[in-house]
Amino acid sequence: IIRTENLTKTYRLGETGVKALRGVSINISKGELVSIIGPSGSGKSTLMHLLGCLDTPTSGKYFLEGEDVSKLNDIQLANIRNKKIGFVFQMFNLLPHLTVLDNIILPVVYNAKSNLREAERKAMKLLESVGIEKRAKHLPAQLSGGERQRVAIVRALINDPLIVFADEPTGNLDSKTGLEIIKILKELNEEKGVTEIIVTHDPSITQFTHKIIHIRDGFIEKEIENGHV
Amino acid sequence: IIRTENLTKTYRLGETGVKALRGVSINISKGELVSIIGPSGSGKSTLMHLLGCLDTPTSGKYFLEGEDVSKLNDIQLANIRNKKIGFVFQMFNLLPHLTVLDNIILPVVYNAKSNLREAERKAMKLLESVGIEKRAKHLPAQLSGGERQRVAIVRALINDPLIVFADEPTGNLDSKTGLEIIKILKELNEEKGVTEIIVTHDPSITQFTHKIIHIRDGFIEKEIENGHV
Ligand SMILES: Nc1ncnc2c1ncn2[C@@H]1O[C@H](COP(=O)(O)OP(=O)(O)OP(=O)(O)O)[C@@H](O)[C@H]1O
Ligand SMILES: Nc1ncnc2c1ncn2[C@@H]1O[C@H](COP(=O)(O)OP(=O)(O)OP(=O)(O)O)[C@@H](O)[C@H]1O
Ligand SMILES: [Mg+2]
Ligand SMILES: [Mg+2]
Repeated sequence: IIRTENLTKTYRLGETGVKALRGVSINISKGELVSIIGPSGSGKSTLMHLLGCLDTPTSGKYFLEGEDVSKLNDIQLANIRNKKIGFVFQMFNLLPHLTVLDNIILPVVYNAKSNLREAERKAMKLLESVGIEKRAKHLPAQLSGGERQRVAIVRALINDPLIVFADEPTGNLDSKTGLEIIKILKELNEEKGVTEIIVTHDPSITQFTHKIIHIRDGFIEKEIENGHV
Repeated sequence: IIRTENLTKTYRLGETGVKALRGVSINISKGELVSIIGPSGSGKSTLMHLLGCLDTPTSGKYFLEGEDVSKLNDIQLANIRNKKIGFVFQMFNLLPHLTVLDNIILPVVYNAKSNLREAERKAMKLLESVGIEKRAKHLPAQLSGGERQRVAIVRALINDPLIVFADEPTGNLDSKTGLEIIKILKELNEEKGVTEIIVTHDPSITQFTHKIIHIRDGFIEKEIENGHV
């Protein structure tokens, strides 16, 4: 479902450039559960943003469901994102002026076929599954770090995405709450065949993924098939 | 150095209120290394904000170095913060329009006795110790999550604080980078006697602290002296 050829991403900073990715070629099959691990600054979020169609590579190719999306414009990317992708950002990226509920159903608003009443019902159900249904009408600023992280996760799932990209989804959560999130992600994959790419340094996540991609300094260091899964 | 009596904090939300802290009484000695653990939403950051003089309690008393700071006004609190406290926020709270270096020396600017040239030298040294000296002139948006976290940590240390409050300082860091941060915090405590309160769910931190405070639903569940340390 995902295939990349020699992806590179260089951020221009005035004179210099930061080579965030230096030639990444990976393959991910439909329904696969993949974790990406690596040191801080190694390129994990950058790779996620490219795979999640939030940005385009400096060079190289990215085939999503066989279609070359490497050079699409913003509108085309937004379209794909809305139909196929759910993204949990490392920094949550919740809109401060919208309530928890509105933050979650925002992706639905952009979806032509959407039914808002249905979406609200579904959002409340998902909020309940992560234990914060009582905060639906509150603003992000009124939530704890881990509560905001849970809202970000729910928002990523609201459109029944084909692929979920989660950038350190349990970073701000205690182990118990973290395990609940992991359980949700696991079920989503096992019961609905959702493909999931999870950046993490939480071993309780890597242990249940099919494949672990090790990244370092913008390169893929190694890929490990997880025999136990 | 820190003594609280029945601290409570209730956030008013229209009609209702969220009881974030429900009567917290703790004692922390000078030079002690304390970790605070507990589920997401249990009141950790709220307690840290009160102890770090960023906010005042709804009721109860807080004695910092014997002085009752429970009812000080913003200016008095800011004064204490600037002189005695270093705070690493869970969300980093870096100013987006300032470079990494300027974000770090900002606390120094407010300090009457400060010498900016000296501060810059020191900031660069600290940035080096966390491996991001090359990014000193970049903006937060140009940094990875873990790099921003490291900037937030350096900023908390620039004024040689008496007490350091770190709210999940390794949440966005891979284990190796996390260990480097832990090493820095440890040395600071052992060599300079800095008192440190660290919110975390990272066991590699709790294992080296003198005391572990367990918080749940706004209450202190238990305090454990760490015999090994
Ligand atoms: N500004 C606010 N307004 C209203 N409620 C708040 C506010 N800040 C925090 N709360 C609520 O108070 C409770 C405690 O929040 P706090 O941030 O202290 O938890 P925490 O233990 O740090 O959680 P986490 O581990 O998720 O960061 C939570 O239920 C939270 O939603
Ligand atoms: N917008 C940007 N402009 C310039 N450089 C950037 C930008 N975003 C990221 N970088 C740099 O690219 C490199 C890779 O960043 P990336 O965010 O992908 O790392 P990461 O592996 O996600 O790190 P972390 O684990 O700390 O979140 C880092 O050195 C970072 O500073
Ligand atoms: Mg990242
Ligand atoms: Mg918190």
